Amino acid sequence: MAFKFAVVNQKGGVGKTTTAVNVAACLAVAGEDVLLIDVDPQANATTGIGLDKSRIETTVYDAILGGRPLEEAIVPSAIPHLDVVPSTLDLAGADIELISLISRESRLKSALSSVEERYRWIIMDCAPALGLLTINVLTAARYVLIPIQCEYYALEGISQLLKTVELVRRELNPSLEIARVVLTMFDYRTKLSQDVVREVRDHFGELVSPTVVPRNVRLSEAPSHGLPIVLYDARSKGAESYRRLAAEVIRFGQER
Amino acid sequence: MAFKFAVVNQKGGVGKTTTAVNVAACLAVAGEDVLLIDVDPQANATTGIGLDKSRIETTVYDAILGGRPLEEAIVPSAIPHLDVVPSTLDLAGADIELISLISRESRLKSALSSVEERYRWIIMDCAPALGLLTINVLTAARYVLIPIQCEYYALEGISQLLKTVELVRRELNPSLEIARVVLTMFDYRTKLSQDVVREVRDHFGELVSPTVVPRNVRLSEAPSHGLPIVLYDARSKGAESYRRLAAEVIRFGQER
Ligand SMILES: Nc1ncnc2c1ncn2[C@@H]1O[C@H](COP(=O)(O)OP(=O)(O)OP(=O)(O)O)[C@@H](O)[C@H]1O
Ligand SMILES: Nc1ncnc2c1ncn2[C@@H]1O[C@H](COP(=O)(O)OP(=O)(O)OP(=O)(O)O)[C@@H](O)[C@H]1O
Ligand SMILES: [Mg+2]
Ligand SMILES: [Mg+2]
Repeated sequence: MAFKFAVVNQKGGVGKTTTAVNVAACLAVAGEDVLLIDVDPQANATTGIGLDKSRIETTVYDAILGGRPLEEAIVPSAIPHLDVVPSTLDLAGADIELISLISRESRLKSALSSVEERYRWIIMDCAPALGLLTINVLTAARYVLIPIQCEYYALEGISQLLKTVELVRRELNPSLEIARVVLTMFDYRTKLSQDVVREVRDHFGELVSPTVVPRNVRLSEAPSHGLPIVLYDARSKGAESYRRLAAEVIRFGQER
Repeated sequence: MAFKFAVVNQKGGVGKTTTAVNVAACLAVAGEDVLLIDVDPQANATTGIGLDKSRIETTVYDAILGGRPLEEAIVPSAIPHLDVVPSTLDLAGADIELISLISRESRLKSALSSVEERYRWIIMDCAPALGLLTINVLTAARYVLIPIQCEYYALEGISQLLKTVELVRRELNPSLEIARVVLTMFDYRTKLSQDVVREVRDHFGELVSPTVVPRNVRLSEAPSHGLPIVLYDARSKGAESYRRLAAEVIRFGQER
């Protein structure tokens, strides 16, 4: 049975894709079987993990809206043990296209049921929104990973995000639970970063991962090479923190 | 007749709100009459300009979906010459609620018609999405301001954004035009930033503002005090660049 994680936060640019890609890659490098699913029309995770967008045929769109089996969209990545379901710009219309469909909230969940036995971890990257597409991911997932950027604006959307998770848990997916909150882009030099860390820790307590991902330029360079950080620069602070976070995720799985 | 600007980019965290709030504030400080409209359910611009969310009654939601006149939602800011139409979390459902309404794409445009004579500039902040809410803003606007973060992932969504602007121009708003592309969060120390600047300049040529906004911690601290940068730290690099950008926007207006 796979551990299914949704990486969610409607605030933009907080490190969702960076966290999804790098946690997935670190788990695979540790020998775990992982499926990374890109459910964001921007398809940043698809590029960040090194897939060539021009050669992709079947995508997550076909599985959620096109009635195709999800396994047709699964492609291997350059990393052993890591498969990917790519996204596509066509997904941009999904929030509207899903509105009038039967069981519109659980189409990803049913698409997943045929493949989840093959993987130990399924990591799903979301768009910066709380629309039907993100609801699909929250309905399909069992755990939620919330990246929070160490910035003031990033604090503002948290209560809305928690309300949405709670709503999905109550109405669509009773087993959904927040696994970890991960602080990202921490800049040790600024008081703002420290204030945000303190505030998030006050708010979420034990749920906050002890691993705080620092701002590290190597993390933002890696996607332009289509590589996760552990392959782009294994000795960087970014690689170190995502390795540590992946180890924590493995421990979290062992306790369940 | 007001110059109506939409600040748009579906990539998250690229500096849309920071640009909308600070350009609006710099224009007001220069004595221009400005209306800042927050059309993002996260309501970051509402907080960033210093409004107290708990005391807001009428919002942009009431004007777009509630049939209330927009002037009922207009509140003064702490800055002379700068009024604000605040946002609200209720706006999160707008993309879905708008679907079945008559003239769903031009509700903001008609709401604006009763107030636009009072302002020289109307600056509208968007959510990180290209849904019906953002389409409403593009239909109401005459000009588009595109902030692009100096990061690799930020380059990926540009063609989709341009397609959407073109679609709105063709079908809904023939006068819509891209006024400026603004590079944000430039880090002079990294090659990545320089590569992105070169790539964006190659792609957009003259449209790219000569003002490149540097990464500047004072810009990310200012919202926690509810102040635009020119009031929070007028001598900072962030204030300097937004003053320059606002001056460029004024010159752009004079040429029209
Ligand atoms: N720890 C970090 N240090 C430096 N740069 C980072 C870090 N994490 C992410 N980035 C960069 O910051 C930008 C935003 O991160 P990312 O795209 O992962 O956020 P996101 O939440 O997925 O954005 P969106 O809301 O658009 O989906 C990217 O350009 C990324 O490369
Ligand atoms: N030039 C800058 N230097 C440093 N920090 C910045 C700069 N511009 C913006 N920021 C900070 O970066 C974060 C993202 O910026 P902002 O929220 O304005 O982007 P956005 O595009 O409006 O995000 P969203 O997609 O969520 O609406 C914010 O915390 C902001 O304070
Ligand atoms: Mg992303
Ligand atoms: Mg914003």
